[in-house]
Amino acid sequence: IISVRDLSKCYWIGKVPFPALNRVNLEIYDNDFTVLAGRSGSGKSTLLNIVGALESADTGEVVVDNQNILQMSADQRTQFRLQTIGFVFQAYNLIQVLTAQENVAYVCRLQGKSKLESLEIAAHWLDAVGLGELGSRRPNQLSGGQQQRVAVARALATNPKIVLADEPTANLDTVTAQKLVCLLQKLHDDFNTTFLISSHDPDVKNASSRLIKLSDGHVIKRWDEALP
Amino acid sequence: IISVRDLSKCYWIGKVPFPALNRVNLEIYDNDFTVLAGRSGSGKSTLLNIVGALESADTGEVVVDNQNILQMSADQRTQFRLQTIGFVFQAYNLIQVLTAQENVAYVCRLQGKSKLESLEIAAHWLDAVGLGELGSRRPNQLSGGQQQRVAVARALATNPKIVLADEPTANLDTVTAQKLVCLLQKLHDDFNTTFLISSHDPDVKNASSRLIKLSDGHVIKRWDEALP
Ligand SMILES: Nc1ncnc2c1ncn2[C@@H]1O[C@H](COP(=O)(O)OP(=O)(O)OP(=O)(O)O)[C@@H](O)[C@H]1O
Ligand SMILES: Nc1ncnc2c1ncn2[C@@H]1O[C@H](COP(=O)(O)OP(=O)(O)OP(=O)(O)O)[C@@H](O)[C@H]1O
Ligand SMILES: [Mg+2]
Ligand SMILES: [Mg+2]
Repeated sequence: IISVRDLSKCYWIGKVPFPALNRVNLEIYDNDFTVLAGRSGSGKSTLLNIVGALESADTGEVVVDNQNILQMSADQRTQFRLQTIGFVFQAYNLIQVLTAQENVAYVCRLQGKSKLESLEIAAHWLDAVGLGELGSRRPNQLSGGQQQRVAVARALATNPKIVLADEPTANLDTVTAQKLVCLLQKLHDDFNTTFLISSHDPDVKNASSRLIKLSDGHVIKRWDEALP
Repeated sequence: IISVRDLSKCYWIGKVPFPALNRVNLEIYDNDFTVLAGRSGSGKSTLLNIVGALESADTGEVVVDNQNILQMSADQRTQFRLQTIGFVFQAYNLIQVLTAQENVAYVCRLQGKSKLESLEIAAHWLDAVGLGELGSRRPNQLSGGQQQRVAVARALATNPKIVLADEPTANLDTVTAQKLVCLLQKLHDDFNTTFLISSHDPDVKNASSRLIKLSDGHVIKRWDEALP
């Protein structure tokens, strides 16, 4: 469902190019639960952003759900993200002037759902991540781990085909992280959602059946439980 | 070196008070390496912010390095923070328009050091956290874990008596986190720095000799390696 071929991306620091991804090749299959691992700075966020049609790339091909991402126009990318992807950002990227519930409902509204239905869906997902009582708080009235969970709820609220999660348990204690992983596994089992999760959390790794490890922008290791 | 007596703090959500800390009592001794644990939302950041003179409290007493924090004026708190505390924020709080090196040098400048010396000190600490090459990058040109390490370098650059670190390894892979913990332990051993670190990272917990656990704003558990 995600096919990455020979993907390369440089960031420009003034006139100097910095290769963040260097000829990355990987395949994610429908209903995978794959962890993307690697050192800080190895390229995980960059890879997720490109697969999620949030950033451009220099060379290579990325096909997600049969759509050629790198060839899309800005409008096509927006539509694609709305219909297919749920994204959990490493820095959450919540809207500060909206409440937690409004932040989650917002993506449902973008999908064309009514205000009432969106708020109900949002309440359901906030409850699922353990924030049932806190929907009327704004992000700056929440702890770090609570903000992180609002970001997760927002990614799940649109019932996406593919969830791209960038370190979704980084600011959570072990118990809260394990509950979140259980929630993700349940979605994986019940709705056949595909997960690609950047994480260094052992609980997330233990829940996954495949692992892809990056180093300095290229793939150095692949592990698949299904293979002998 | 840190004495917290009967500390309580409510946040106000409109007219409704929410008790974030509820009669917290704890002692941190000179040259401790103490971890502050607890579930997401249990009050760790709030406690660190109050001890670091960044937030006010409602009732109780907080004495840090023989100074009564809750009675201080705004100016006194600013002086106290500059001279005594190195703070690693959970959300890093880097200045976006300054480079990594300038972010770290800034706190040295505030202490009255020359521009040249501040930049040299900053380069040293960025190197110590593994970011030696990246000093001229701005925060939005760095990965999440790289930004986190700039925040740590900035907290250490003033050679503070007490380091208050709010989840300083949350966005780091295991290897990078372990190197950071080694650095903190080295400072602890060589300079007698006192550490109070909010973390759920096992590597941080393993390095500590004391643990204080919060739940719903109060202390539920204390563990001390030194005690039988
Ligand atoms: N500005 C605020 N206004 C209202 N409530 C707040 C505010 N900041 C924090 N809270 C609440 O106070 C409680 C403690 O928050 P705190 O940030 O100290 O938790 P924490 O232990 O650091 O959590 P985490 O591990 O998720 O970072 C939480 O329930 C949070 O929702
Ligand atoms: N906007 C940018 N401009 C320049 N360089 C960048 C930019 N964003 C990221 N980089 C660099 O690209 C490399 C990969 O960054 P990326 O954010 O993908 O790493 P990561 O694996 O997600 O790291 P972390 O685990 O710390 O979040 C890093 O060396 C980083 O410094
Ligand atoms: Mg990242
Ligand atoms: Mg916190």
